[in-house]
Amino acid sequence: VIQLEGIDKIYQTGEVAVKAVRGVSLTVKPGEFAAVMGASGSGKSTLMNLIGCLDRPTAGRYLLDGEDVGALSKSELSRVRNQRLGFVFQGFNLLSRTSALENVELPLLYSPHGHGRRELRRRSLAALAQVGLADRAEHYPSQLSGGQQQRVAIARALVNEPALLLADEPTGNLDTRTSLEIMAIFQELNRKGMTILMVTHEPDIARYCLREITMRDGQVISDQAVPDR
Amino acid sequence: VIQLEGIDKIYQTGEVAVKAVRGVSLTVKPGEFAAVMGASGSGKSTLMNLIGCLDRPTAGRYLLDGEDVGALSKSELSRVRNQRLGFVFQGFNLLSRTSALENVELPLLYSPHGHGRRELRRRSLAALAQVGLADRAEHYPSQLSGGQQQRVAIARALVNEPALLLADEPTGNLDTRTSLEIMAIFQELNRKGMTILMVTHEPDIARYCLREITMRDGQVISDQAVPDR
Ligand SMILES: Nc1ncnc2c1ncn2[C@@H]1O[C@H](COP(=O)(O)OP(=O)(O)OP(=O)(O)O)[C@@H](O)[C@H]1O
Ligand SMILES: Nc1ncnc2c1ncn2[C@@H]1O[C@H](COP(=O)(O)OP(=O)(O)OP(=O)(O)O)[C@@H](O)[C@H]1O
Ligand SMILES: [Mg+2]
Ligand SMILES: [Mg+2]
Repeated sequence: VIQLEGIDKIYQTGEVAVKAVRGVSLTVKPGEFAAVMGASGSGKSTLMNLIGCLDRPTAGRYLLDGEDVGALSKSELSRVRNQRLGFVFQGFNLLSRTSALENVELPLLYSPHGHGRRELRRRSLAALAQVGLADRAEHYPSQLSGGQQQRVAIARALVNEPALLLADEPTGNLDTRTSLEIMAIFQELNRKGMTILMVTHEPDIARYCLREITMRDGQVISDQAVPDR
Repeated sequence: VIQLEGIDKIYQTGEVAVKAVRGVSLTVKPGEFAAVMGASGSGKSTLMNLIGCLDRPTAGRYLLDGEDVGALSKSELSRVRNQRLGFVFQGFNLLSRTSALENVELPLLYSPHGHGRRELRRRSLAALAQVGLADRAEHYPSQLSGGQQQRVAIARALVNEPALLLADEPTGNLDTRTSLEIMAIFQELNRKGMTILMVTHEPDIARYCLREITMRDGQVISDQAVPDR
């Protein structure tokens, strides 16, 4: 469960302070499926980075499963990210010098496990197949289309079967049909218990979620349940 | 005017040949406003790169304003790109070590002109203001949101007032309202004579165009006028 209390994030660029996130208090319970929406620059990615323990707030408190994230050391944060979180970045952030398959396998290599390399490779290939890219396993990111890179990033976020998936515009580069295939995967994972928080700017995609959180100028201005579909 | 005749683009990755574009013949007249749509991996970006003289076809002929592009030298191609084309990349491709303003100014610095540095700076600031980012002029790309980076890429493509704008998913990271602001800018430029070819996966955005070209597996499978709005 995610509990944000009075979270601020202020960036200092030279003389100017940019208040990217201002006084956000938010609770997300296990098994929820929420969309985060709002204008470009309203603070969505910054909020996701704070929730994903990739950045520290300037003020406020963040409890993840009851643990005060602000009190964790760098290595403890890294362990939390690897074991409990899956993150799809807005810019994908794939490693350019390793293949699609190796990119997907990376979280598995970093997590404690009793499996051999062949089992990890099998799981990575299964994750790639799930997003329709089994035949692109050996391609490098520069040899993939924009939407293919995005799907590799999605496969990488899911391969560790995280309890919490944070996805920043996961369908931004996908055609309608491929987007719906991805949303069907997310819905199935949510049905089985995965908590999902995803940024999207498309209302048709947000309709797959059960809760809509809207941001403006760093604040949460609305937070409501989506009527039953 | 763009004239593609039997264009192929084949990528060789190891033993496998990927036919990214297959036998595409296409004519785009001056002043047209066309959308390029199709599934992820269907060849849209590859086609745009070929039209934008950023890549050479494996087979076929490409006439740009009557000139055979395949016969041009590297420096002539570079001149064509700088003077006649504006390109918005799917991945933005901003220079990470220069500010938003300097990124937008770059095409002006490379083109022949009689203006002083102050005039170039004024034009770059005007281009940034047009996409709503005058107050982000000094930020570096890493200090901008995804949608802000996308808008800087759009401003950069427009600052040289090109005859032809090639935009690959220019609203992919923008909320609905900001997307419509960008489409209004494009419509106005098209009304004044700019030829625009843009890749989009969103039908609501494609509706602003007057022609819809659809790709599948490297081929153009449909090409029709959009009914009058
Ligand atoms: N350098 C490369 N080497 C090998 N294959 C490549 C290379 N670049 C692209 N491809 C392949 O060519 C095909 C077309 O890619 P392209 O980027 O044109 O697709 P796209 O229609 O723009 O897709 P998207 O909507 O996902 O951006 C894809 O299947 C991709 O894997
Ligand atoms: N490192 C930084 N330094 C200064 N300002 C920053 C930095 N990173 C982000 N910002 C600013 O913080 C604000 C919020 O950025 P954020 O990336 O969270 O927006 P967003 O809602 O994700 O936008 P988009 O929909 O365009 O992706 C933006 O106005 C941006 O310019
Ligand atoms: Mg963002
Ligand atoms: Mg593409």
